[in-house]
Amino acid sequence: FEFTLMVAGESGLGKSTLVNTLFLADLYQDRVIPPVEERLTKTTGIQVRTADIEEMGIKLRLTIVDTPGFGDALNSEETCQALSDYIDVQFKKYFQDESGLHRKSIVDNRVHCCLYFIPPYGHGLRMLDVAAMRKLHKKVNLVPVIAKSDSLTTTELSRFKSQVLQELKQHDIQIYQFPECDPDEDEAFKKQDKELKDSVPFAVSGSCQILEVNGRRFRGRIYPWGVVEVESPLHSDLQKLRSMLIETHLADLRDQTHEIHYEAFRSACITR
Amino acid sequence: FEFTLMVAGESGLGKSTLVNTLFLADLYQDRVIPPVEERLTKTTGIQVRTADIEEMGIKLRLTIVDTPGFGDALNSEETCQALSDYIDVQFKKYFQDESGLHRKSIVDNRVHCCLYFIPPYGHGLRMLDVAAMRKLHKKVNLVPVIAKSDSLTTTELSRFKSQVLQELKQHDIQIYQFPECDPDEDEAFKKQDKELKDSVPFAVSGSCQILEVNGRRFRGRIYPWGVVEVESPLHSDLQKLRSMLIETHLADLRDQTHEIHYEAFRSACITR
Ligand SMILES: Nc1nc2c(ncn2[C@@H]2O[C@H](COP(=O)(O)OP(=O)(O)O)[C@@H](O)[C@H]2O)c(=O)[nH]1
Ligand SMILES: Nc1nc2c(ncn2[C@@H]2O[C@H](COP(=O)(O)OP(=O)(O)O)[C@@H](O)[C@H]2O)c(=O)[nH]1
Repeated sequence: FEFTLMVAGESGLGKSTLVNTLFLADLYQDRVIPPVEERLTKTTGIQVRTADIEEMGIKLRLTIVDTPGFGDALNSEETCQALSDYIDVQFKKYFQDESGLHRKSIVDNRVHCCLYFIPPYGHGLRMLDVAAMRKLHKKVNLVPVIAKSDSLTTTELSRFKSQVLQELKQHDIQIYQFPECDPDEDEAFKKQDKELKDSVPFAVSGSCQILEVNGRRFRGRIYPWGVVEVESPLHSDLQKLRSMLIETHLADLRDQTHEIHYEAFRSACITR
Repeated sequence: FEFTLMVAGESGLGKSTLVNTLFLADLYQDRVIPPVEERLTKTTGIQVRTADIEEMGIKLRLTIVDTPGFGDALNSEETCQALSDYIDVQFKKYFQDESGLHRKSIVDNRVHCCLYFIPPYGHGLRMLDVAAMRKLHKKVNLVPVIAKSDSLTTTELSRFKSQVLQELKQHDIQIYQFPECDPDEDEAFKKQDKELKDSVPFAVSGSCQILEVNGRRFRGRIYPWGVVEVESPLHSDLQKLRSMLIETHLADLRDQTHEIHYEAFRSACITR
């Protein structure tokens, strides 16, 4: 199973921490944060890392596409363009492989999902977020997430989620749509599916730190006023996002990439 | 006593909340957050609000200069320019009044202090922060603060503070320097003064919500995992900032504005 996940959004929003928390791995061991001037010049670089992981009983060849320096506002447009170009390059490769001799052994490196990190400022989307998402929404399954959601109180978070949903609609940003639940599914599954849909956009908190309290081990963030358990549904939507990406919607994300986004690219190529 | 405080930094970093928390007043009652496109067009506007307040036994005619829409990265340069122009306009007015007939009744509307809000992302300053601060540091007493510091753990915060101090130095950004403590001061005062200097840049959390726990009332933020008491020195440097601005360093901020920043402007005018 190949699965390519793109993470987009400003530097410092906890993207690498979230990826590590999602896949319970340290995919960024060799990472170096360059000093601020370097960040400015190296920012249109795209970093691609691949790892074989096993999660929830599923073996995955996971590829993460990251942009180390998005959001030095002076060049967020270029970084966005670089992400969009990367998606197209993968489509093109697949298109060429598909029309070639070795069709049976095609490697699917197309981007199956893009997590766009929205900063938890509280007023809604910024123009830079709107511009970035509009560049990507027709090429990849776009899943907006609220970054570092532990900086929002419960009331601020619910208000922010409705604000974001309203603005996404207002700006015609097409986010990944969960397929309809099969009417034959059991009630428990339907309920879980509805809860998933109601939590969009997912508000995520991540942590590379494993804490131990009363013999129980969990990933969390220790503050002077309390401890955030990032995997607890009461504290963050991390579990929902993880189970959606790896368990319940992995197949659909790959299908929609092939049947909708890739197909749009392919028709554009053919008609040219 | 006239005191003009400028607050600069991206929209959503909690600037108005902090101002209200600092001065225990609601200076933003009439505020409306415009939708994102309006924010884009109206962002170079500067908002000035004045209120007579009494804090810590001191009566102040407080003026707050705010930029409602800084940081829609597409125009942070213009907003910065607008702030810099505002400072110059006040200097010019003072210069004209000073050389006029009614010198005794001059109103001092010069900007005495500028709080620059650094987002708590964790990697350090962004180019946009460096550019903004370099535009302002020679015209006003610049006091950088770490915004929404409750999204950083204790370890992350101390690392971030040293990172920021190092980068401020590296980019030659002149922040407001606390004057040397008088050697005749008592030990308690010297200790408090040292603690103040060691906490720079101040990490602030603000709140408009007054909570009541066990009969004790305090301003705070309620999270599912705990309650941040913004006025507690264990949770935030708010108290340090407040006492510095209003109690211990008010006079020095006004003096340095007059003797250093205004003087530089005045000499530049005269020599032209
Ligand atoms: N408040 C908060 N901080 C986080 C979270 N995840 C990561 N961080 C911190 O944010 C900083 C930047 O995280 P990083 O993952 O490197 O961000 P990236 O640049 O987007 O990849 C680090 O200090 C992290 O410890 C989170 O969920 N909440
Ligand atoms: N985590 C956190 N959120 C805050 C803090 N202060 C304000 N907020 C929230 O951040 C959002 C924006 O605050 P606001 O004061 O309007 O920001 P401004 O646009 O910079 O003036 C609101 O939802 C506030 O409740 C803080 O210290 N910490």
